[in-house]
Amino acid sequence: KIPKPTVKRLAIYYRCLAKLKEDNVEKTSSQEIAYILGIKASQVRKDLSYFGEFGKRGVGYDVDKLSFKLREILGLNKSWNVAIIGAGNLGNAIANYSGLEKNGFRVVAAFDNDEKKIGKYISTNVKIYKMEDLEEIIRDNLIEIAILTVPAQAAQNVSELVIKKGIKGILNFTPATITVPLNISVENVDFVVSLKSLTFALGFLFEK
Amino acid sequence: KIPKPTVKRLAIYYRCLAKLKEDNVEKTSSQEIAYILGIKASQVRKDLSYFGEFGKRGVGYDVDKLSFKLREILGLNKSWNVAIIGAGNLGNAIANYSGLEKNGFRVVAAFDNDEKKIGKYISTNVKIYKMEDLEEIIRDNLIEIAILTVPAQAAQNVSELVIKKGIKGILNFTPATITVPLNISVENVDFVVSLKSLTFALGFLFEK
Ligand SMILES: NC(=O)c1ccc[n+]([C@@H]2O[C@H](COP(=O)([O-])OP(=O)(O)OC[C@H]3O[C@@H](n4cnc5c(N)ncnc54)[C@H](O)[C@@H]3O)[C@@H](O)[C@H]2O)c1
Ligand SMILES: NC(=O)c1ccc[n+]([C@@H]2O[C@H](COP(=O)([O-])OP(=O)(O)OC[C@H]3O[C@@H](n4cnc5c(N)ncnc54)[C@H](O)[C@@H]3O)[C@@H](O)[C@H]2O)c1
Repeated sequence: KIPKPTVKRLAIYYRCLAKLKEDNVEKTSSQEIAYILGIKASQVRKDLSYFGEFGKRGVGYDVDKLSFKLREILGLNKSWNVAIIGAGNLGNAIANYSGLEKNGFRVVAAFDNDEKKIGKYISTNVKIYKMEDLEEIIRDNLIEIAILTVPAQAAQNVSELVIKKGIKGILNFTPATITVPLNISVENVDFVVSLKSLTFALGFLFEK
Repeated sequence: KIPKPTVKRLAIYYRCLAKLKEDNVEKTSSQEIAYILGIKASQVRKDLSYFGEFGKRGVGYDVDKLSFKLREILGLNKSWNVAIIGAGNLGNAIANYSGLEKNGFRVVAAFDNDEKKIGKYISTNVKIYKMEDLEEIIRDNLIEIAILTVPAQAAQNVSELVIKKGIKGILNFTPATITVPLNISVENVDFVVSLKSLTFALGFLFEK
């Protein structure tokens, strides 16, 4: 079982390699990746060693090969159908975010319990459905991932509901901590944590 | 100088302690914090040791005291005025996010280069200004942090512009990597990285 922090770092290595690829860099090293990301080279080597031998000591890694391997590991070679639960301000922004499709994530449906929103389009191809339609739409569209953008107080109940209807992974944007069965994956997104890191750095730099 | 990964963890410890406080927990330990967050207790102790003695071996930490200390360290005792640059879908969602004010971040203005948006309100109290007004509004409102929600191709130029007008810290939501002077802080937010961690966990659990 790969530790969760390692998985997170693998996704960040993958993004780093994608940028190197864009810049037409053919070879890289754990030192270079570590330098770019501000972490230790030994950490990079340790993480990659879980998955076998990619690089040669002194020669480094082939960017294409390593990027392809990370894609495989991260399950990026398949595309994923996604549902947005909670078609409010944030749900709307996410439905219209082109970065998702580029990365193999297709928003196929949105759900909301506000009658006024049902039947409207959240983005060009994505309709807003009522919660009662969850099971049918999840099943017909093989949706495995739900993006949770409902208010915090609805988070736990809505999570339990979508899991019951077939969802296997939840990207939780609410400030609530949700509790799910062991075989269900959850990722929490909280950009306020990033804002706080920013204020710390600012305080540090300017001794507030 | 505190390593960046440590700063990030401190912000996450703070959030964890805030939840313990909500649940009326008075005492905690590095083991409990570590267990909740899925990291090593030794990591928690090491991070907190940068800032002095908080806990007693065998007795643990006082939740209130530790939470207060982390608030201080993270610069959370002060409130911060924030500007949103790029009043589009995502900028709109963020301007309307009540979680910001609760955490001491006040959105005081938004900026955009789309003439049709100038003069409109992005949220109840926040007006959209033209880019030419940056300097005056940043100065009059003591704005130190900019939330960058412009398209990727505009990110670097817009960053340089707001820094020139007085911004000290940037929360970058664009997929572009921005380059800034050494005394300016940047935090990158990319929830697609979290989606990829999710797919890895799903692939791992269901051997896709
Ligand atoms: N807006 C942001 O930038 C931002 C940032 C970080 C976190 N968040 C969090 O994301 C969530 C959504 O934020 P928002 O600004 O889009 O809020 P919002 O109020 O605009 O949207 C919430 C939507 O969820 C729907 N809803 C409410 N209860 C529901 C239920 N039981 N079942 C189905 N749908 C339900 C509402 O009808 C509404 O359309 C909140 O938890 C918020 O704290 C938002
Ligand atoms: N929508 C999301 O959920 C999401 C998620 C992650 C990242 N992002 C990123 O956030 C950014 C904004 O996304 P969005 O969906 O809100 O896009 P959007 O197109 O709706 O909004 C962009 C806004 O920026 C303005 N703008 C463009 N160039 C500008 C310039 N030079 N100066 C000032 N304003 C300018 C536009 O007029 C528009 O109002 C993009 O970089 C996107 O990749 C969005």
